[in-house]
Amino acid sequence: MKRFLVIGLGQFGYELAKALTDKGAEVIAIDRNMNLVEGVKDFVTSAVNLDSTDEDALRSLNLDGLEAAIVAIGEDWEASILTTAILKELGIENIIARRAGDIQGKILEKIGATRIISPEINIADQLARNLISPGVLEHIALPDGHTIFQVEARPEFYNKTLIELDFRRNFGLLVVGIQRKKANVTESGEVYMETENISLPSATEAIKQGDILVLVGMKADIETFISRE
Amino acid sequence: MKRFLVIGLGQFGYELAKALTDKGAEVIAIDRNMNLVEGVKDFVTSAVNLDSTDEDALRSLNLDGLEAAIVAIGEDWEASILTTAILKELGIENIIARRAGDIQGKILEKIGATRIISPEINIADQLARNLISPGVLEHIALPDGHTIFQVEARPEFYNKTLIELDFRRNFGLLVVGIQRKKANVTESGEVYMETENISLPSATEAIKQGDILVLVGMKADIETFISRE
Ligand SMILES: Nc1ncnc2c1ncn2[C@@H]1O[C@H](COP(=O)(O)OP(=O)(O)OP(=O)(O)O)[C@@H](O)[C@H]1O
Ligand SMILES: Nc1ncnc2c1ncn2[C@@H]1O[C@H](COP(=O)(O)OP(=O)(O)OP(=O)(O)O)[C@@H](O)[C@H]1O
Repeated sequence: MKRFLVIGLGQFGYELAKALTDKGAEVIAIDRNMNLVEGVKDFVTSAVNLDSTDEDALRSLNLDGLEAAIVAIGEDWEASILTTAILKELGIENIIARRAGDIQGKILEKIGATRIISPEINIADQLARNLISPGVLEHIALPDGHTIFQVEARPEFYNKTLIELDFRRNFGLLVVGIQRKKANVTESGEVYMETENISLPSATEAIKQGDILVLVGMKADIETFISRE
Repeated sequence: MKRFLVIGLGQFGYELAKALTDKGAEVIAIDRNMNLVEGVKDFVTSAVNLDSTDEDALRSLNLDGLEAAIVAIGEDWEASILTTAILKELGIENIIARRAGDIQGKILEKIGATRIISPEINIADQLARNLISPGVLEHIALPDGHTIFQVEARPEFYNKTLIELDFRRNFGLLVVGIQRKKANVTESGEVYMETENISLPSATEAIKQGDILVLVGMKADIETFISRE
């Protein structure tokens, strides 16, 4: 049973405490705002109202066997920097800190954060890709460049099988799924559309008009593929 | 050339305006805080200091051919709701609004937002998965369940080829990449590690100790695979 310390229960910290708890972890949740502590105490392992810049207060917690500490403080640069420094001092090895600015992010790394995250930067980047690429419906990349995305099938693909199209050789991409709309009829004769999810389609699967292809590859190959539309 | 309207230049709005501009789009950036408008005017198409809850002020902008409007206002519920309603009134079809709370998110949808986003919820969920799953280094899912993730190769895979392991039949997953550490020697005899990225590995590729596998599949199959460790 993994144990985590989450400091700061704004939207991000709250959602993180909730997600970790849902996945079966033990969560110690901290905030200096009593209302926010109240808001999580029904589901986290323990909820504590304290100021994380107070070293004695943090020392008073039982932090044995902690998998990681997450500093989810948002706007207060001083508080997130000081808190990170104290956690390092207490011997916590895995400290994930949220960055609120360029310089502050660099400081956090220097004083002990093993990983810096920015929900705003990540999602802004994903959203920008989504908005810009024609027909690319969702587009998500791992930090190493491997990317998964969905795109509407182009006319030149209709009625050709995956083995004929050979995405791997021609585009450096793999088709890992196809979403196909099927028309169904209810007993009363009403037609409704249903989405069929073909996971890991076989090589003999033929692409139809209206299909949404789920593709995987490296970022550069995907950019090339998209720009060829 | 796609045109976007970004209202609210906090961290998220700022990063979005920047990402869209980097990708070649025209961006009209709005904030009621002059300093933040100053902060983007060197790179966006046009930066305007106005209050987006002022209908006349928004009407004064040229919003023809707008691909989408993004309401990136964070904490001010009233402002983001009112702004969304005005944009709908002005005939903007594609309105993406950032949610700041459960109820407020529902209200935004009811009054015209075509899509709601929450950087905090998305990244909290991704981070929670990252923290909980042993050996799963990055784990990102499309909304439809298709997921890409990295995992350390298990001992039972060492020295077996992909065709022997048949991930597709045995786990419902595809191996789309392998990251392998290679030891190199400099001229002065110093050994350093380099990461080799094998994209779309062939069926005859054998897995080695220390390999990181990049896998794709549906969420449920991935959960099963991870839990079998
Ligand atoms: N020294 C501290 N000790 C404990 N909690 C703190 C401390 N400083 C800030 N916090 C808490 O951190 C939480 C998040 O910080 P803040 O509200 O500034 O960030 P935010 O960017 O608005 O967060 P979010 O985007 O997650 O809603 C707040 O609830 C605040 O009470
Ligand atoms: N009515 C309005 N008109 C124009 N800009 C507005 C209006 N209301 C709020 N804003 C701007 O929206 C921006 C983002 O809002 P806010 O700072 O409340 O959110 P935040 O959650 O802290 O943002 P982030 O997490 O992106 O830093 C602010 O710069 C603010 O000036």
